[in-house]
Amino acid sequence: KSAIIAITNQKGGVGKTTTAINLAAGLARRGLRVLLVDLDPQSNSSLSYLDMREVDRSIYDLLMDSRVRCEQVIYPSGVEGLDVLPSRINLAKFESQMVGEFDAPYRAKDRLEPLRYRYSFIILDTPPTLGLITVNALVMATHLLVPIQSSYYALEGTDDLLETVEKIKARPNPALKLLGVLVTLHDRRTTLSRDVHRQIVSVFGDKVFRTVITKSVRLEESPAYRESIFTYAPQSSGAREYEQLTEEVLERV
Amino acid sequence: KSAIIAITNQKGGVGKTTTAINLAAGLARRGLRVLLVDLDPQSNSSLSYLDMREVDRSIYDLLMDSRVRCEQVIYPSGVEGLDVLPSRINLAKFESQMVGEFDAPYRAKDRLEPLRYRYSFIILDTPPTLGLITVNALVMATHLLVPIQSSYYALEGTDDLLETVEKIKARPNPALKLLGVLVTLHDRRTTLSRDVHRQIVSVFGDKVFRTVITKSVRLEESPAYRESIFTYAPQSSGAREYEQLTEEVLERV
Ligand SMILES: Nc1ncnc2c1ncn2[C@@H]1O[C@H](COP(=O)(O)OP(=O)(O)OP(=O)(O)O)[C@@H](O)[C@H]1O
Ligand SMILES: Nc1ncnc2c1ncn2[C@@H]1O[C@H](COP(=O)(O)OP(=O)(O)OP(=O)(O)O)[C@@H](O)[C@H]1O
Ligand SMILES: [Mg+2]
Ligand SMILES: [Mg+2]
Repeated sequence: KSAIIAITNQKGGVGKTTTAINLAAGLARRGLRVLLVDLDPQSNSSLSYLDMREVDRSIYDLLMDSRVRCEQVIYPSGVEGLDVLPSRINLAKFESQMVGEFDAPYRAKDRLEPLRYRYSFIILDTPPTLGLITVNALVMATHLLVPIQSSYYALEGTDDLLETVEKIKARPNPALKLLGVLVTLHDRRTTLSRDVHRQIVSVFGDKVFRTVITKSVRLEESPAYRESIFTYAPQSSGAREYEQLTEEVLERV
Repeated sequence: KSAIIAITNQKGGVGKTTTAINLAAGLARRGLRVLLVDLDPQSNSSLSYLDMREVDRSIYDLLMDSRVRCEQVIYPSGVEGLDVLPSRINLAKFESQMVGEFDAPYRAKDRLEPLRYRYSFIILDTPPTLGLITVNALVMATHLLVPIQSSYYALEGTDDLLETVEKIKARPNPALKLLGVLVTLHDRRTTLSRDVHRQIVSVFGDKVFRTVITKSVRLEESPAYRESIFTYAPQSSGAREYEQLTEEVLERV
């Protein structure tokens, strides 16, 4: 059965999608079968690999219509071994449509269960909120990876996230483990980045990945070419760092 | 009565808070009375001016408890002419608490109405979602300012935002105007930034502010010192650019 890694932090713009698309590709490059699931209605992960004009059904259909089968919502990414389960904006309706449904926190876990036997890793990209979509991701996941930007606001939101994780572990998903905390958008030249990095390590200790993702324009550009960093700019710092992260993730899972 | 500007974009990390805190200070520096309202449960705007240990009641109390008066939730920012109405994490409960309430979209507009006569400008910082909190901001606002980062994902989410704005204009707030689109986190050295900037201008035309906010580490640092960019780094590009934006906002309102 697959390891399911939810990439979560309700702070916006901290590199959740950038981490999801490149970690998924990093794992696929090792010959593993990987599925990237986009649980953000903004579809940034989907856009990073797919031409959305060719996407018909998506995650919302699978979650809301029990006749839809998994094969109908899975698309090839162009990277060998990596498939994508995209989202569309209709996913934004999920929370309001699920009011009153008893299985609301378990819907993704139930509907994606058949996929656990076809992939070694399932990577979940999540939106910048702690609403029902993110709860679904945390209930379904075996592991949680938290990207944190080394900026002033970085540590402020982590209490709520950890509180939410504890609630999830208490009942719907006792097996959920914190895989690690990843420092992203790091700029070695500034004292702010270094100070915040030190704070993150003092709060999370050895949960912090040794790998630090530094700011690199190549990471910003690669989605525009629908490529991972590994083929877009194989010699870049971004490629080296996400390769190293992939290594560490495999050690920890 | 005050002009109320909602700073909104459901894409995370595009500079909503950075724009809210510095535009509010820019307007206050001109001798205007300004209120900065933090409608994001992550409290990033609140943190940029206040020591949260000294914050007791906040926006959630005002919205949910009709006995709470406005004066009890307004705090001085340290910048002359600028007050802050902070949020706490309890604001995240707002949406679920309001299920079934007929005045749900109007709650902020109703509860903050008395403040319109005490300030020339009210600046609303919003979370990276299009949920009930952001709807409340758009129903209450007279103007909408949309920061857009010049990055690959930038234009993807703007359709949904504009659709939401049209729905708001149709019924709860026909007077809502798009004040403008602000290009943020711009890096003049990269083709990606220049390409996306050109796309933003071709989509939004003269709604795009002439002012472009470029990447500057001073803008990242100033909140850690609970100062606006104008006192933290008065000679920086960030201070010049937010000064120029303040000028353009005053021309357009
Ligand atoms: N290491 C990096 N170096 C440079 N740019 C980066 C890096 N990581 C992410 N970015 C850029 O920063 C922006 C935010 O990153 P991303 O979209 O991955 O964050 P997110 O957490 O998924 O955002 P959201 O909260 O909206 O889902 C994007 O424009 C992305 O290209
Ligand atoms: N022009 C800029 N130059 C450099 N850094 C910036 C600039 N504008 C914003 N930042 C930094 O980028 C990060 C995201 O900005 P900010 O928090 O203002 O975005 P936001 O849209 O409010 O995010 P969220 O969606 O989480 O509310 C912050 O660390 C901020 O300090
Ligand atoms: Mg994302
Ligand atoms: Mg913000």
